[in-house]
Amino acid sequence: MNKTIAVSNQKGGVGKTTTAINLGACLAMAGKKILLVDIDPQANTTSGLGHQPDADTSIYNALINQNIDNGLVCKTPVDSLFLIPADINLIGAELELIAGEGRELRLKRIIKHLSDGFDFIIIDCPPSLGLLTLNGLVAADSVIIPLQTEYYALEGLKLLMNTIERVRDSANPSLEIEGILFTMYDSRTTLANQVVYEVRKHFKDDVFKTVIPRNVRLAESPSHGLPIQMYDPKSKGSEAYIELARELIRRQGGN
Amino acid sequence: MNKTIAVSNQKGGVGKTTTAINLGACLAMAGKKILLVDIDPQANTTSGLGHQPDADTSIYNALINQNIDNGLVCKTPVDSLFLIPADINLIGAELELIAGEGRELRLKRIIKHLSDGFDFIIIDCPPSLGLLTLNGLVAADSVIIPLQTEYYALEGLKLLMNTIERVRDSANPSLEIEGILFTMYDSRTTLANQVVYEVRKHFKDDVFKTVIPRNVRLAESPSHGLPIQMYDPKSKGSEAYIELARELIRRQGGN
Ligand SMILES: Nc1ncnc2c1ncn2[C@@H]1O[C@H](COP(=O)(O)OP(=O)(O)OP(=O)(O)O)[C@@H](O)[C@H]1O
Ligand SMILES: Nc1ncnc2c1ncn2[C@@H]1O[C@H](COP(=O)(O)OP(=O)(O)OP(=O)(O)O)[C@@H](O)[C@H]1O
Ligand SMILES: [Mg+2]
Ligand SMILES: [Mg+2]
Repeated sequence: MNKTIAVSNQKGGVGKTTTAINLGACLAMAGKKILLVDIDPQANTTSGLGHQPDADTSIYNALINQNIDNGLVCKTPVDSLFLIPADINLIGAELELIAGEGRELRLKRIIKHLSDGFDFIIIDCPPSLGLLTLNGLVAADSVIIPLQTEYYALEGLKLLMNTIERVRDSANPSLEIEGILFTMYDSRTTLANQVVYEVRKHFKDDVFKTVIPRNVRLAESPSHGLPIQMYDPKSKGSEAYIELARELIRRQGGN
Repeated sequence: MNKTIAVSNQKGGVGKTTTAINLGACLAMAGKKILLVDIDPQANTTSGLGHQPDADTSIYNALINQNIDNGLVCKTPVDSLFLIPADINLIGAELELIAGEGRELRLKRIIKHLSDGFDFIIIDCPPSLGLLTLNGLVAADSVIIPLQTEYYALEGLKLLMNTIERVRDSANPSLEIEGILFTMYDSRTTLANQVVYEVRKHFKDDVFKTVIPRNVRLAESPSHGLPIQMYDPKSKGSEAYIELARELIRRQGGN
């Protein structure tokens, strides 16, 4: 039995890609077999792992033409971490998917076809609530919500929760919140501490205990095409994502 | 003669909204009459100025039904700074606009109708290259590109430049680059200095001399519904946006 987790937040720049790559890598280094799926036209998860986006073997073809082939799954610099890359044709996918049948179910079919043997499938979503993100939420068993500890990110949380509710009421009744994850946290600022206090009070156990601190090494590692655990394993960023992976595995044990 | 400037970058969280609000406020405090237009479904420019999004007087109605009325233009806490607010119905706008005629020209018509008497119209775009952003680029005379000095933001620049090129070749031949603006700059990190060096080398005069530093006061001000010049006028963030407004006005003089 495997689990599909979407990493989503329509607010931009909150650490979705950074979480997908580094959580995925930590779980792989802990012995799990992981499939990352990049459905963001920016293809940041793809390039952050040093993979050159290639229009032939990308998720775009599979989403639009429903031709699903094992060639979609690529290797990464980490053993037992695999990737289905994105490419820029995905920009047109939102418009092209609209007319088709089962437009929100396309990704779910692809993942069902390719997920055998994986322990976790992690989907990196774009910063929007359009059809690509909806495909991610419909395909997922649960959602990780990276949350920058700032005002606009907090404002957007309600909108995201409403969208998750709507998806749960329609195409994916079993969709759960895996957890809200504080990212780029700077304990010295009052704003950050206010946001953490408000969110923990309101969402209680839906919030991960692990907090990802602001750490420039996390911003440097994608330029080397490596997850943080390979680029700078002693950094605070690496330690935090290892702790998150442990907490995630512990949470499954309780299921 | 007025000028319409789109603030756009599909990379999320790079400072689009922060730039739209604070540049707009600085220009208004320098005696210009400014109209801010929020076309991001997140409605951050709207809430960042303390305005409650209201489904009746929003850009959504005007875009979809083409009923343009002066009631769209609202006051803000700053004299001579006005706002056309966004609201969450804009999420559906991308899907709804597709079927209609002149789907990329809708915003241009609205602005033409309402822009009399304004010196600058500043459009805050969402983090994507979909129909809402295309409407912004088609309506604009020029584009300000906020660029976080990090790897993924640099990666996305090529894609954005290609899109601007495509818009220039089709619906808006006179679209220019107003400037690339470095945001959240931290001079202590090597990564930031590498990005600044690469971009200035490649884009030369298309890059603003003004650089916006990382400054927590900029992240705090929207929670008070105020631009930085009213929240903390002595902060580094406020000084930087005042300098940007001066540079922008100087650049027009040279036209
Ligand atoms: N904890 C952190 N500390 C410092 N920098 C970080 C951290 N997490 C992410 N970053 C950097 O911040 C920027 C935004 O992060 P990232 O791209 O992962 O966010 P995102 O939500 O995926 O963005 P988008 O909405 O564009 O998809 C990136 O440049 C990234 O390298
Ligand atoms: N120079 C700065 N220093 C510190 N914080 C900043 C700065 N500029 C913006 N911020 C904060 O960083 C976050 C991202 O900025 P902002 O929301 O303006 O970016 P955006 O590009 O509009 O995001 P989106 O892609 O979601 O529309 C916000 O919380 C904002 O308050
Ligand atoms: Mg991302
Ligand atoms: Mg914004």
